[in-house]
Amino acid sequence: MGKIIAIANQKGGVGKTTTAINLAASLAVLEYKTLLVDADPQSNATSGVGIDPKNVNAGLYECIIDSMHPKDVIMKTDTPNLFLLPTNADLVGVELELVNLSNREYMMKKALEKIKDKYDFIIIDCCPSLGLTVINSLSAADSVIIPVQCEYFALEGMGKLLQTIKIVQTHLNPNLDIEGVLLTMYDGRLRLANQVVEEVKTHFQNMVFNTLIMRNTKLAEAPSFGKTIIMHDAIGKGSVSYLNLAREILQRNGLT
Amino acid sequence: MGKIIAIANQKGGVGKTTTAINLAASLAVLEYKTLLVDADPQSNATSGVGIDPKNVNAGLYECIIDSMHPKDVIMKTDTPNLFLLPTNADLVGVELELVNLSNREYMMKKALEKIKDKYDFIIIDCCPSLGLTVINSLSAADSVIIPVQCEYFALEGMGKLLQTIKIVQTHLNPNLDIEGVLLTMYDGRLRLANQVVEEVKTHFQNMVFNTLIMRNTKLAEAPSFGKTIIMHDAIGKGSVSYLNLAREILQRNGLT
Ligand SMILES: Nc1ncnc2c1ncn2[C@@H]1O[C@H](COP(=O)(O)OP(=O)(O)OP(=O)(O)O)[C@@H](O)[C@H]1O
Ligand SMILES: Nc1ncnc2c1ncn2[C@@H]1O[C@H](COP(=O)(O)OP(=O)(O)OP(=O)(O)O)[C@@H](O)[C@H]1O
Ligand SMILES: [Mg+2]
Ligand SMILES: [Mg+2]
Repeated sequence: MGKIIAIANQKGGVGKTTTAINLAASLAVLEYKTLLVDADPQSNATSGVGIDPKNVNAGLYECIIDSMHPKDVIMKTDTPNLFLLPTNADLVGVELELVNLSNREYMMKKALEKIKDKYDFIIIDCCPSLGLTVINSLSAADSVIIPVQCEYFALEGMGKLLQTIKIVQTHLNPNLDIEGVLLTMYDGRLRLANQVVEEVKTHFQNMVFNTLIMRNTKLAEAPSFGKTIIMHDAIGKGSVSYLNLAREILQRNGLT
Repeated sequence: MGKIIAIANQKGGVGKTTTAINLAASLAVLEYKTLLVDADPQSNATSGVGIDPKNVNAGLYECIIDSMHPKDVIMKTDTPNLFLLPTNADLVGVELELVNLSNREYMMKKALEKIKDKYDFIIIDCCPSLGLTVINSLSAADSVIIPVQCEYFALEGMGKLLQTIKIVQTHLNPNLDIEGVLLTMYDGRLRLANQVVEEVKTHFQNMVFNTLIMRNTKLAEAPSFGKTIIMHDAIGKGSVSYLNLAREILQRNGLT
């Protein structure tokens, strides 16, 4: 039975997509059948694994609004065991269309339930907001990973995000766990980065993953080739970090 | 008569808030009376100039939804000539409330018209989306600055943003100009950064500001002290870049 993990943080540019793509790729390399769901109209997760969003005729939008079966839109990637539920720019309109539906918070859950038992893991890349699309992702998820860039504004937004998660747990999805808080783009030479790490570890204790993702230019380069970090730089620090993260998650879930 | 400039890009973390705060501060230092409008529920522009969003009882939300007069919520900052129209977390709910109003795209324009002639410049910090709040900002603005981080995903999203600007120009605000495209977080040692600069300059020609904002840790540190870059590191590269940007904009508008 697949585990659905949402990658969410309303702060922009903290490494949600980079984490979604490369964690999914790492789980796939470790022989777990993994589906990457692109729930951001920017479709960065789609292009980041080498698929041009302009060639996506039907994606997540059609699964949510037109009840299309996800199996009819899911695509293979060049990584074995890694599949993609793509998105294109149509997703921008989904929030206005969901607003007046009765079960508007559960539309993504309904769509993903059709394929949940076909995968070991389903990773959802969220857009930088706390709107209906993200609420849908959190309602569909079993747990959420919160990437936090080691900078001031990213730290500041944590309170609001945890509040939203509590609201979802109370009213929409009582089973939603916090899989963990992931520190990203860490550069040990910067005082600010070390302050943020200190603060996050003090506040969130053992919710914080031991794995820390260093700032690493190969991670920023990989999507320009449409490749995951494993395909772009298999033995570099970026790949090692995300493989470590995958193993840590497997351990936390009693799978290794 | 104040000029309203929106700082917009749906890609997260590209330097919208950093540009809004420090361009506004630079214009203020050059003796132009400037209002910074925080149109992002994350309220980073508010905290970035030293005001705690939790102490904001009324802000942009009340001006848009309750027709409160902006002069009753505008606050002074520790920079002479720099004022703030703050926001708090209530702004998250504004999009759902605007959806069913008849002139939903013009609510911010109506609010800012009440104070437009009291300032030389009004700078709007937008959230990372293309939803109704951003459409409101673009409808109210005379021009828009597009910050582009020198990385792959930021480059990829430019097409979608320009499409949205065209739609706003055609249907909502024919006077909306593109003030310019601003390259941010540039690190000359990285091949990727140089490729992005090359690509942006080829596509957008003289729409691209000559001023390039380098990656500079003081810019990332300043908000943790609630200070603009001018107050935090007046003679450093960050301040010099943003003062140069202010001067370039003044020149483009025939003001120096
Ligand atoms: N560890 C890292 N080292 C260096 N660059 C990184 C790292 N992680 C992410 N990046 C780069 O930083 C930028 C922001 O990351 P990313 O796009 O994954 O964030 P995001 O949270 O998904 O953004 P958005 O809020 O727009 O969805 C991207 O250009 C990405 O390539
Ligand atoms: N030139 C720069 N050099 C170094 N760090 C920078 C620079 N500009 C911005 N930053 C830092 O990068 C991060 C992202 O910038 P910022 O928050 O301004 O982007 P944004 O586009 O407003 O993000 P969001 O999409 O969440 O609104 C912040 O932590 C900021 O301090
Ligand atoms: Mg993303
Ligand atoms: Mg911002």
